[in-house]
Amino acid sequence: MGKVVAVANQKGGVGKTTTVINLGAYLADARRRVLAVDSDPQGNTTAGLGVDKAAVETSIYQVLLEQASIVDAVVPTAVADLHLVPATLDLAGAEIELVGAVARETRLRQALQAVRSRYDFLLVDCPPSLGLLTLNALTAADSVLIPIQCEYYALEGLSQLMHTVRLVQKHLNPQLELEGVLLTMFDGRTNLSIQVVDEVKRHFRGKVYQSVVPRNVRLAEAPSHGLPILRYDPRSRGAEVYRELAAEVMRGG
Amino acid sequence: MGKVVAVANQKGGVGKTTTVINLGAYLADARRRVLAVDSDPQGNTTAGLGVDKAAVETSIYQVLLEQASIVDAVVPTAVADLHLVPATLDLAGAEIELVGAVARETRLRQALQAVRSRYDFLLVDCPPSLGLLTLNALTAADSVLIPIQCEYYALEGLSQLMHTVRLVQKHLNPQLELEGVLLTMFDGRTNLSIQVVDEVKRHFRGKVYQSVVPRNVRLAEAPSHGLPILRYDPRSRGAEVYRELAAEVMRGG
Ligand SMILES: Nc1ncnc2c1ncn2[C@@H]1O[C@H](COP(=O)(O)OP(=O)(O)OP(=O)(O)O)[C@@H](O)[C@H]1O
Ligand SMILES: Nc1ncnc2c1ncn2[C@@H]1O[C@H](COP(=O)(O)OP(=O)(O)OP(=O)(O)O)[C@@H](O)[C@H]1O
Ligand SMILES: [Mg+2]
Ligand SMILES: [Mg+2]
Repeated sequence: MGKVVAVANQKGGVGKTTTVINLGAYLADARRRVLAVDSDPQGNTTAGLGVDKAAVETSIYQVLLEQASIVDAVVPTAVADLHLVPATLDLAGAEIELVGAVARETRLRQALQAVRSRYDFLLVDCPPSLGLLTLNALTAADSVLIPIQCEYYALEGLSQLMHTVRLVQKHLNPQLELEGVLLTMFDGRTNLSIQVVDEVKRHFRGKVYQSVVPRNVRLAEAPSHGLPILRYDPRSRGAEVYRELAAEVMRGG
Repeated sequence: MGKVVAVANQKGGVGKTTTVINLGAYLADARRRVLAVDSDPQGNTTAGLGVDKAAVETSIYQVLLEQASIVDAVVPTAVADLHLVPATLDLAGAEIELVGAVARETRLRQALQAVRSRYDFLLVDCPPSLGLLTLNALTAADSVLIPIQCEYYALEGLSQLMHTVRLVQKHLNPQLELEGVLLTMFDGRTNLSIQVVDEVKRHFRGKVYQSVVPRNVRLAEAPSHGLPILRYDPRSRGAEVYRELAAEVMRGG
């Protein structure tokens, strides 16, 4: 059975999408079968993997509303063994449409049952909020991977995020564990980055990945070509660290 | 009557909070009376202005649920003439709690009536989503200021944001205008930034501020001291551009 990992943090712009795409690509490169699930109405994982949203017939939206099976939504990407369940704009309506539904938080968990055995890892990209789409991902997940930008506001939101994780563990998914904490956009020239790293390592003792993603413009350029860093610039610093991260994740953190 | 400006973009981490705090501080420095309204459950504007959330008695949450008047929520900041309506964690519950309420999108507009005449500018910081909190801000606003990070994903989300603005103009707030588009985190050394700037200027002809905020670590450090850049490092590049932006906004864009 494949491992479902939700990549979540309600703070915006911390590297959730960049992590799903590039960790996913390097896991696939290491011969693991990977499914990326884009659960953010922005659809950045979908665009970043070069999938044309206008050409998508079945997306995560139809899957959550039980109008289609997840099997029909899966599409290939530029990397063999890395598949995608795309998101389109209509996903923005799902939170309101599901508000009155019974067991609305378990839609994704139920949907993933149909494909879990075909993959080794299923990585779910979450939107920057703790609403119904993120709750669905946390309820479906075996574990949660938390990207944290090496900046001040990143620390502010941690207690809120962990509070939500504990709520989900208590009421929706007792098996949910912390997969790990990934430090992103580290800039060694600034004290700020170093202070945040120290603080996060103290807060999440033993759960912070050795791999720390540096700020690296090649990571920001790759999505404009619809490619993971593995295809765009595999010799860049950003690529190296995501390859190391994949190795850590395969060893079990 | 003060001008209500919503600072919105559902893409995360583009500089919404940084703009509310620093534009607000420089408008206040130019003798304008400014109210910053933190409408994001993360409460980054509240923390970035040095207000202790644990000490807040009345927040935007009570105001939106009509449990308190906005007048009781207003607190001073380190800058004279810059006041704040703080946000606390309980705001995260407001979206669900207001789902069934009548005229749920107009709560903030109604609340601001009580204080609009006391301020020249009321800047509303929005969360990174197009949910009820952002809808409330767009419904209350005279205009919307859109920060856009000079990166690829920033372009992806624009059509969705403008679609929401048009919906609000049609059904909730016909007077809503585009105040302006602010380019943020510009890094002149990368082609990516230059390409995005060109694309945005073409897309929003005539509505893009001359002031382009550079990537500047002092802007990221200031909130860890609870200070706007005006107080933390007024001679930094980031500070200069936000001062220029304030001048542009006062001239009417
Ligand atoms: N290590 C890095 N170095 C430089 N740029 C990066 C890095 N990681 C991500 N980026 C860029 O920073 C921006 C934010 O990253 P990304 O979109 O992955 O964050 P996110 O958490 O998914 O954002 P959102 O909250 O909007 O979903 C993007 O433009 C991305 O290309
Ligand atoms: N011009 C800049 N140069 C460098 N860092 C910046 C700049 N503007 C903002 N930052 C930093 O980048 C991060 C994102 O900015 P900010 O929090 O203001 O964005 P936001 O749009 O409000 O995010 P969210 O979507 O989570 O509300 C913060 O850590 C902030 O301090
Ligand atoms: Mg994302
Ligand atoms: Mg913010």
